[in-house]
Amino acid sequence: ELKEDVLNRSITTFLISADQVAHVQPDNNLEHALLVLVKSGYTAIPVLDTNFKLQGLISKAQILDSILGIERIEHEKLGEWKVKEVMTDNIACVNDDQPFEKVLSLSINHPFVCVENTQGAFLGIIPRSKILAYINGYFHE
Amino acid sequence: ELKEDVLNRSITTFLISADQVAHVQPDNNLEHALLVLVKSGYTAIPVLDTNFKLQGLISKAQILDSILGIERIEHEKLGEWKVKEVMTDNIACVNDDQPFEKVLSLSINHPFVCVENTQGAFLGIIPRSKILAYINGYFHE
Ligand SMILES: Nc1ncnc2c1ncn2[C@@H]1O[C@@H]2COP(=O)(O)O[C@H]3[C@@H](O)[C@H](n4cnc5c(N)ncnc54)O[C@@H]3COP(=O)(O)O[C@H]2[C@H]1O
Ligand SMILES: Nc1ncnc2c1ncn2[C@@H]1O[C@@H]2COP(=O)(O)O[C@H]3[C@@H](O)[C@H](n4cnc5c(N)ncnc54)O[C@@H]3COP(=O)(O)O[C@H]2[C@H]1O
Repeated sequence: ELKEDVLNRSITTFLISADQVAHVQPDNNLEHALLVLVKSGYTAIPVLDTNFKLQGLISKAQILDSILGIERIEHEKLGEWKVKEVMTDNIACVNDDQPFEKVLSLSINHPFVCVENTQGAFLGIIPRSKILAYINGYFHE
Repeated sequence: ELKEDVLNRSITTFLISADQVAHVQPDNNLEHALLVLVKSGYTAIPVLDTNFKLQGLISKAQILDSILGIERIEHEKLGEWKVKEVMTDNIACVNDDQPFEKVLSLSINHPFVCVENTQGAFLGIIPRSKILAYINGYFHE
């Protein structure tokens, strides 16, 4: 494969589709989000609204940061606070018609890249492991 | 750069040296480890003994898993349990004289790869972000 062919490659083969992606909703409380994160084993997961539109990302670190008080772990906040109050909107996101080159450069600073279609519907994510597996294969052709 | 040159490249240019790597010791308690993890912002960090030899990795997820009881968060364990009781020994590790090819293939399934010298002393880590930045540059030469 030529270098330009790699960069112009379609991204659909790298996609983990939405039904395989652990996610929570903006109005869930932090306890629910923490349980989904701990059960899934993932560090950070997408936040999708009821129309399945991407709203942000939430991680164990953000939840821990929000409940670690100066004196003690304020675990009552887990039931009271909502995901939307803690999530980040610093999301790497591309359209499904953009080439691999765009996902490769975003993956330098983001553990996964979200993918939407042209109407803004969430299609899934491309994690760094998929990109690295493909690159490893390219160098061993 | 030719494909073989990339695979045979030395790994020292990718290294985050040991003095820049957040780490804890096997005999620290979980509360200390959680504070280092939360303060550093990293998901997982190396565990080094007093001779600076790599013993394992510890993550927020492991600490959270160990204190999440069925009924409640058992936060008293944070002061009582030690890092060595919770850390994993599933570590991706290479010698500093091994080529880039080895680090690339390990990075597919590990967020970072540890590097030791031939005497077993911990030299630092190579995170996926460094590998991806180099790969991105290769395709844009
Ligand atoms: N259950 C599991 N089985 C096998 N390997 C596992 C695993 N959980 C984690 N890993 C390994 O650890 C890496 C870091 O996972 P992390 O959860 O920090 O970071 C993950 C997570 O935040 C997110 N992610 C991946 N798959 C996901 C999914 N199905 N749903 C939601 N988020 C996902 O993308 C990030 C990067 O994923 P990536 O695969 O590149 O990299 C993963 C993968 O190599
Ligand atoms: N303070 C910060 N400044 C800028 N970007 C940040 C950052 N913290 C995290 N990131 C970004 O998020 C990615 C995942 O970080 P994470 O902490 O899950 O996973 C990290 C962490 O577990 C470990 N790591 C990286 N640098 C470290 C260090 N100096 N000490 C200890 N562990 C480190 O290696 C994993 C992969 O790191 P990588 O750079 O590939 O990927 C990082 C980086 O792209």
